[in-house]
Amino acid sequence: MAEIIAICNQKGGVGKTTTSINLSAALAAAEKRTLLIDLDSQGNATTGLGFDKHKVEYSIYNALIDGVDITSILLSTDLKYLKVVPSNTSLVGAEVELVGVVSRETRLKHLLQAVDDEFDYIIIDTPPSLGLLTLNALSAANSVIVPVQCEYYALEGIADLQRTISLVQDRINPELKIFGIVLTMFDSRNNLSHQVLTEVKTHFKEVVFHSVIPRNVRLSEAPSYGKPILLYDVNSKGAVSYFELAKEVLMSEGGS
Amino acid sequence: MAEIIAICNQKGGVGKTTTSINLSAALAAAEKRTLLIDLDSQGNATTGLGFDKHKVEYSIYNALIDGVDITSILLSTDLKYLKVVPSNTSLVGAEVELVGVVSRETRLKHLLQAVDDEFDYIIIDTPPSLGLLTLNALSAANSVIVPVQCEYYALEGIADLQRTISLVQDRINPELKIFGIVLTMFDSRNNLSHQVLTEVKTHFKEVVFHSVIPRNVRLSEAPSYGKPILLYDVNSKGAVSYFELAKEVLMSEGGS
Ligand SMILES: Nc1ncnc2c1ncn2[C@@H]1O[C@H](COP(=O)(O)OP(=O)(O)OP(=O)(O)O)[C@@H](O)[C@H]1O
Ligand SMILES: Nc1ncnc2c1ncn2[C@@H]1O[C@H](COP(=O)(O)OP(=O)(O)OP(=O)(O)O)[C@@H](O)[C@H]1O
Ligand SMILES: [Mg+2]
Ligand SMILES: [Mg+2]
Repeated sequence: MAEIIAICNQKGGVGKTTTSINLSAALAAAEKRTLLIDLDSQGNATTGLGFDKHKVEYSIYNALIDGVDITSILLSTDLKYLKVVPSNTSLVGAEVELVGVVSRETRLKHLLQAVDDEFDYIIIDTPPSLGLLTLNALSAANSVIVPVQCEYYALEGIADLQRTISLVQDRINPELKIFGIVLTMFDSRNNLSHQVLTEVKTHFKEVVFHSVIPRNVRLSEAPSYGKPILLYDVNSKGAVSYFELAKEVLMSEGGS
Repeated sequence: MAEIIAICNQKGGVGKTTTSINLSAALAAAEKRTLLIDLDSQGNATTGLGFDKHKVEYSIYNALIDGVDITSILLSTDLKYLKVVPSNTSLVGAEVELVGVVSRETRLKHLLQAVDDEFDYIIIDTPPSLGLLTLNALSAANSVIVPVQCEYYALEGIADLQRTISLVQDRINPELKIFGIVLTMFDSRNNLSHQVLTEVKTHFKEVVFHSVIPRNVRLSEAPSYGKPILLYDVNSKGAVSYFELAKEVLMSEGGS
């Protein structure tokens, strides 16, 4: 039985894709069989791992809408234990096409049953919205990791997201747990970063991961080489912080 | 006749709200009658100007869905020539509610006709997606300003956005022009920033504004005080760069 983790936050640019790619890669480096699903039509997780999103034969869209078997869409990566289901702009149409479908929120959940035994972890990168694709991720997942950027607007967004998660728990997926909040782009020279860190830790207590991801330019350079940070610069602060996060995930079997 | 400018980019966290607030404030400081419309359910433009998004009586949702007159929703700000139409999480439902409505893409366009004569500029902040709300903004607008963060993923997103803009030009709003691309969060110490700047200027030539918005911590602090940068720290690099951007907007009537 795979642990299915959705990486969610409707606030844009907070590090969802960066966390999805680098947590997946760190879990694979620990020899956990890991599947990364790119559920964002921007296809950033797909290109961040070196694939050309315009040239992939099948994407998650084909599985969700056309019924193509998800096992035939798995792409291998430079890491032996990491596979990817890619996405591209064809996914833009999916939200509208799913609206008319019965059980439109649980399509992804049913798809993933076909690969559940093959993986230890399935990580789902989501778009910056609370639409049908993100709802699909939240219904398929056992738990959710929320990246929160150390900035003012990011604090605002947490309350909105909590409300969505409890709606999903009430109506679609009672098992869904919050695995944790991970603070991202923390800049120790900047007061605002410290204020946000303190406020989130005070308010959310043990739900907040101990690992804090620092602002680190190597993390933003890595996707332009199509590599996760551990293959681009394994000694960087960014790589170290994602190893630590992976360790916390491995140690706490499925969150609170 | 107001110049209606949509601030769009489906990539998250690139500076749409920061540009919407600070461009609007700079135009108002130049004594142009300016209206800022918050079309994002996150309500960041609303809180960034000091309003409590949970306490506003009416929001853009009420105008779009309930037919409340937009003139009764205008909020005054600390700047004499700047008014705001607020938003909050009630807007989350609008995309689904609009799906069944006739002429769902042009609802906002019709609403704005009621205030067209009262303002010189109407600026629309949009969410990080290409859904019905952003389509409403693109159909109501005369032109679009695209903030592009000086990062790798932001480059990827430009092609997707261009495709959407040409679809809108073909099907809904033939008058829509690209006013310009504004580079944001430029960090002169970082190679990636310079690479993105060069690539965007080479590829998009005169469509790119001369003004480049630097990464400046004062810009990210200002919203926590509910103020635009020119009221929070008028001498900061962030404030100066948005004055420059406003000057370029004022000088070139409505873009290419
Ligand atoms: N810790 C970090 N240090 C420096 N840059 C980072 C860090 N994390 C992410 N970035 C960069 O910040 C930008 C936003 O991150 P990312 O794209 O992962 O966020 P996202 O939440 O997935 O965005 P979206 O909402 O568009 O999906 C990217 O250009 C990324 O490379
Ligand atoms: N030039 C800048 N320098 C430093 N910080 C900035 C700058 N511009 C924006 N920011 C900060 O970066 C974060 C993202 O900016 P902003 O929220 O304006 O982007 P957005 O595109 O509106 O995001 P979303 O996609 O969620 O709507 C915010 O916390 C903001 O305060
Ligand atoms: Mg992303
Ligand atoms: Mg915004």
